[in-house]
Amino acid sequence: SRLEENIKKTVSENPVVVYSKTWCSYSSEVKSLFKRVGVQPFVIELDELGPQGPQLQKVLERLTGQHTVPNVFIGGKHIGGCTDTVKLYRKGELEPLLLKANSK
Amino acid sequence: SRLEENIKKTVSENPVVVYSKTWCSYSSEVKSLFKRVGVQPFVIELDELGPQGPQLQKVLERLTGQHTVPNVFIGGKHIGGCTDTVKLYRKGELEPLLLKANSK
Ligand SMILES: N[C@@H](CCC(=O)N[C@@H](CS)C(=O)NCC(=O)O)C(=O)O
Ligand SMILES: N[C@@H](CCC(=O)N[C@@H](CS)C(=O)NCC(=O)O)C(=O)O
Ligand code: FES
Repeated sequence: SRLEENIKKTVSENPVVVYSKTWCSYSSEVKSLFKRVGVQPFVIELDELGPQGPQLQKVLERLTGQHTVPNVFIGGKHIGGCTDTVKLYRKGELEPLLLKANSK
Repeated sequence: SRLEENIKKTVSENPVVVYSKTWCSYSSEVKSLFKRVGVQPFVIELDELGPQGPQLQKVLERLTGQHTVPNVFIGGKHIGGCTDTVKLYRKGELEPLLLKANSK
């Protein structure tokens, strides 16, 4: 589908991608975590896309099994949500992933 | 106003009150924090009230200065959001407040 191709293109062309919602604190947390480690993620605010937002969220669920935000990709690979990303950071595994994805 | 009286009644009749949204992880966090300390909060899910939800959220802002969820009251007193409540818990100040409010 067109939206599926759109997502695949986005996550392959950008080292770090966050599907987010502007009013969601978990989305804010993951965005500021990336900022803290010196990375500028490519952010898609699903609540600012009109009807396309919920559509993208549905396609993301089909592609990743995750229907929630934030939805995080690094180096084209699906990472998970806020809790998953913070876990990786605390284990010291986030920054190596980011270096590999050439985002630093 | 009617909604204002509704809120004042709710927070005076219930030791712990959380204005929440069902899909919000910060709201879930504060609800499970209270559960962890053995307290059953009175929860109002603003996204399940149809048009009254946004109306209540507006009146809450007028009453508390806070337009976000979760919005937490203990013993009729406005506490704040998720971060504020977690801060109190970590400082050891939450449980004394709860005892005073007769919720334990
Ligand atoms: N553990 C997940 C929780 C994700 C979650 O529950 N996200 C909520 C917002 S905080 C959500 O997407 N709710 C449904 C929606 O907004 O469409 C994470 O850390 O990202
Ligand atoms: N620091 C605040 C953050 C509160 C916040 O930003 N809440 C968001 C949801 S996580 C919100 O209410 N956004 C506007 C809305 O949902 O109406 C807290 O800990 O509660
Ligand atoms: S909407 Fe509240 S944390 Fe995501």
